[in-house]
Amino acid sequence: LIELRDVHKIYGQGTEAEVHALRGITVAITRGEFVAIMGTSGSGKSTLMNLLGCLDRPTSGSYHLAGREIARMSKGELAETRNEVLGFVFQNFNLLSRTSALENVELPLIYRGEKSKVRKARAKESLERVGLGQRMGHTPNQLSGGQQQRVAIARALVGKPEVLLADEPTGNLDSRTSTEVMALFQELGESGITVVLVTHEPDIAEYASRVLVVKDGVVVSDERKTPK
Amino acid sequence: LIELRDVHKIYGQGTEAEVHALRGITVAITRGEFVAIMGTSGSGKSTLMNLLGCLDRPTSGSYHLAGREIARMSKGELAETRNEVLGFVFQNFNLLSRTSALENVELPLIYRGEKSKVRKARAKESLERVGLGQRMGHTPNQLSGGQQQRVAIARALVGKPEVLLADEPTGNLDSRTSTEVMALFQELGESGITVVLVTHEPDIAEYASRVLVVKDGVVVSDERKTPK
Ligand SMILES: Nc1ncnc2c1ncn2[C@@H]1O[C@H](COP(=O)(O)OP(=O)(O)OP(=O)(O)O)[C@@H](O)[C@H]1O
Ligand SMILES: Nc1ncnc2c1ncn2[C@@H]1O[C@H](COP(=O)(O)OP(=O)(O)OP(=O)(O)O)[C@@H](O)[C@H]1O
Ligand SMILES: [Mg+2]
Ligand SMILES: [Mg+2]
Repeated sequence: LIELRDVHKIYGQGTEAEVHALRGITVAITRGEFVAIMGTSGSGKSTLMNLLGCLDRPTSGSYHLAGREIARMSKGELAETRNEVLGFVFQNFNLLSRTSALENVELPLIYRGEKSKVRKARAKESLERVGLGQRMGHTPNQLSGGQQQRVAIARALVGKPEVLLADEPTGNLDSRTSTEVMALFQELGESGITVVLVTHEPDIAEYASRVLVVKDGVVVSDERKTPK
Repeated sequence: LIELRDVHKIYGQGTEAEVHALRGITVAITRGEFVAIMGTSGSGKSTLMNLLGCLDRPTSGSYHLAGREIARMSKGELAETRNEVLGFVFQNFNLLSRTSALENVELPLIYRGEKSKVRKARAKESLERVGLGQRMGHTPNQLSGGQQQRVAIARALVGKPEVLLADEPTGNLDSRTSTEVMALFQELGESGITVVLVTHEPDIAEYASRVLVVKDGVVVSDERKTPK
């Protein structure tokens, strides 16, 4: 489903802020796998996630998603792929600050042209699944850090994506709420959705059937294991 | 040093987003204590931290900081107190997006009227202490999540505050980087600085000599223990 081959990413080439963030990543992820990505701060995890999520292109190397070469897609095709196949939970949430939690979660469905009544019902359900039924009308700055994180999760899931990419999805959640979110991800994994999540917490990585460790822009270990 | 008495905080009184976030908090923290605050998402921890940090006022109740009643201070006096006494690491970092890591860390010293040469030297040292000596010229969007978090930490410490308030300071950090940051906080604690940090990770709470648990806007447990 996902095939990266010798992928490099260099930021700010030729400037003062030039950083060779990914230095040759070759990785294949099959449909239905539950993968955890770990590694130290600055090692390249979010950069890798942004490439997987078609939010950025490699500087060199190839990325095949469901058989299609991402490097050859137009901007419009990339946007369409993101909207139809992928759900993305950003490390910094990326919520729209002037709109309510409900409207933030409706966004992926607006892009698909869903009717307002259907969108609202699905967004409502997605928010209830992460325990935010009582906060739907709040804007992000009227929500706690962990509640904002859960709105980002609800938004990633509302479109029933085939691939869920989550960058530190429990970074702001207490253990009980984390467990609820991970149980939800596990359920999705069992229904055939491919889950790739970045985490720095070993307890969260326990839920995965495979752990990739990234260090200085390369994969230094790739182990399969029995998930929790 | 810090005395909260029957503090309540109600957001959005009279609107749809009315939330009674703190429901009678009475807590005293003595100079040099190292306190961890834990609790579920949405329980009121950041709200409590914002009050302690003089970034917001209680709806009712009193807050004495170093003998002065915060409720009676003018906006100018509050700003001055914040700048001179407190260092604050925000849950969402609150960095200025168009300026470099170095300039972000210089900010508290600019408010104090420090000379540019002194400011730069101190900001540089603060960034080096959190391992960002190679990223000083980068703006926040040229930094990883954990690097942004460390810039926020460096900024909170550059003014050598008497009280360090840190809201989930290791939420985006891998275990090795977390350990380095906590060792730094511990060092500060031993030099007499009062440290109050919110965390959802038990390993981080281990460094504290006292743990407060918040639930639905009240303190439900307050235990002293031997720190790590
Ligand atoms: N400006 C606001 N208007 C209305 N409600 C708010 C506002 N800010 C916060 N809240 C609500 O107040 C409650 C407490 O929020 P707070 O940010 O203190 O929680 P928290 O314990 O820090 O949570 P987390 O662990 O998720 O960061 C939450 O239920 C939140 O929805
Ligand atoms: N736009 C950019 N310009 C220059 N360098 C960048 C840019 N974005 C990221 N970097 C650098 O690339 C490296 C990898 O960043 P990335 O965000 O992938 O790290 P990460 O593994 O997600 O870290 P964290 O665990 O702290 O979130 C970092 O050293 C960072 O400073
Ligand atoms: Mg990251
Ligand atoms: Mg909070």
